[in-house]
Amino acid sequence: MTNIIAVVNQKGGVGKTTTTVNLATALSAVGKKNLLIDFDPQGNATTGLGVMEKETVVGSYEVLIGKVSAENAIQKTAIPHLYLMPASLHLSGAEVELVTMPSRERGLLIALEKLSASFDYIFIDCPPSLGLLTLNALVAADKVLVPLQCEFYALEGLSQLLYTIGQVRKNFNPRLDLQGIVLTMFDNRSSLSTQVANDVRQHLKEKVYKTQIPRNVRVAEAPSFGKPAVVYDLKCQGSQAYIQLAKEILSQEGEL
Amino acid sequence: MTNIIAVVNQKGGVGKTTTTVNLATALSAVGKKNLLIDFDPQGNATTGLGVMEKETVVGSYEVLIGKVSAENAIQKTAIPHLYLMPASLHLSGAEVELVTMPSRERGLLIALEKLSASFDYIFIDCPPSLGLLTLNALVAADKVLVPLQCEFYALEGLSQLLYTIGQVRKNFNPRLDLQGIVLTMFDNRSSLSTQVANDVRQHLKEKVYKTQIPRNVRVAEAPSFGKPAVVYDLKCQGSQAYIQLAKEILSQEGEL
Ligand SMILES: Nc1ncnc2c1ncn2[C@@H]1O[C@H](COP(=O)(O)OP(=O)(O)OP(=O)(O)O)[C@@H](O)[C@H]1O
Ligand SMILES: Nc1ncnc2c1ncn2[C@@H]1O[C@H](COP(=O)(O)OP(=O)(O)OP(=O)(O)O)[C@@H](O)[C@H]1O
Ligand SMILES: [Mg+2]
Ligand SMILES: [Mg+2]
Repeated sequence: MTNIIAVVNQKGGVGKTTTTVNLATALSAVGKKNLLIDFDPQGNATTGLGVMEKETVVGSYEVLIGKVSAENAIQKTAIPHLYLMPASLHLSGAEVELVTMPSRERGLLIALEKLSASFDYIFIDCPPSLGLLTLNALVAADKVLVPLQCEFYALEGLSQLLYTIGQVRKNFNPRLDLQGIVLTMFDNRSSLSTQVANDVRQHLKEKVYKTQIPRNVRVAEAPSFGKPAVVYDLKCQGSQAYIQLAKEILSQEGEL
Repeated sequence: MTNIIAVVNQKGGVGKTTTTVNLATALSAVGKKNLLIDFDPQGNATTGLGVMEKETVVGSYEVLIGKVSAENAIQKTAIPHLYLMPASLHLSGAEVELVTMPSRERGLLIALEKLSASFDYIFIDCPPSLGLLTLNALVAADKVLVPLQCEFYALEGLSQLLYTIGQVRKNFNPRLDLQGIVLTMFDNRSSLSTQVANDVRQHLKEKVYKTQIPRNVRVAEAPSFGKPAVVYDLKCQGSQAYIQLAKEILSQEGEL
């Protein structure tokens, strides 16, 4: 049974891509076969996994509009058991194009239903918006993982996001559930971080993972080498936190 | 002559809202009469200026679809000479609604042309995407201000952004010009920050402001008090950098 997890937050820069790339890599390291779908026109997850040449690539755009099967848009990465459906150049025009297409929110779902290859986890890295790309991800997914930066503005958008997840469950995808909230870029020297973290834990209780990801410059350096942090510097605090998060998710699924 | 400046970067979390709020406030402090238009459905600039009640508000959405004149959607803020056109709740649905409207990219331009009140500066805080909201801002604006976080992923999107600005100038708004690039969240302890800053200055030379904004936790704390950093803590490094940036922009316009 494949777990399809959409990584979503309309607030920008909260660690969606970093969480998707490092979590998928950590789960592959323990032998799970995973697919990462880059659904963000910026293509950061594609670069973060070392795939530099985005011009020639057939990827998530072509799959979304039904031009190419999912099978033919998936490539291996440098990491064993981790596959990638990259973001291709035309993804930036997809949102406008999709509006006038019939069943515009189901393109990804239809493509993934036809995918015969079996994966343990499929992660979808979403752009910072609640538009048609993110909607496609939410309709195709079983679970939503929400990275939440420990800062004030990031907190503001959380209720809107949880409301949107509820709407999608009601109108499009009855099986959609919140997998959990991951606190990111936690800075233990800042009272703001502690305040936001406490606030979120108080309101959302067990929906918030125990593991929180510290702010750690090695995590931000890794993409410039085309590697996930857990490959670039496994021993650093950020990587260790992502390994810990992977364990927490596996035990949540009853697999540990 | 009003300067209309769109603050744009499709990469999320790079400091668009923080730059818009603090720059507009710093320019108001020296007597310029300014308007801040919150064009981001998250409404962070609206909250950052202390306007908490977003449910009841008439704002940029109603102006964009022509339901309300710009005049009637502008309110005073706690800061003298600074006015706000807030983000209202329905803005999150605007991108999908706009697609099928005639002259969908000119809604804001048309509304601002009818605005009789005169402002020295109009700042438009944009969402983290290059969709129809940002397009409306680019068509209405004279200049584009690009906040750029000193990190690898933020660098990746710059060429796509500069290309988009060129396309808008060619197809929609011949007067659109790059006002400048502001380096944000610069951390002088991190070699990554220094590397990215040097890279950008080397390629874009005088288009990059001399002033760079340091990472400074007081800047991130200010919005939780509904105040710009320059009001919350004028003496902190972040605020001083925004004051410096305001001076640099005034001298660029020949006003200092
Ligand atoms: N734990 C961390 N410590 C330090 N830096 C981090 C951490 N996590 C992410 N970053 C950095 O913060 C920036 C934002 O992270 P990232 O790009 O993953 O967020 P995002 O939510 O995917 O952004 P977008 O909304 O643009 O898609 C990046 O430059 C990234 O390298
Ligand atoms: N100089 C700074 N020092 C420390 N924190 C900062 C600084 N500038 C911005 N921040 C914080 O970083 C986060 C991102 O900034 P901000 O929300 O202004 O970016 P944005 O580009 O507007 O994001 P979005 O793409 O979601 O609109 C916020 O929590 C903000 O408070
Ligand atoms: Mg991302
Ligand atoms: Mg913003």
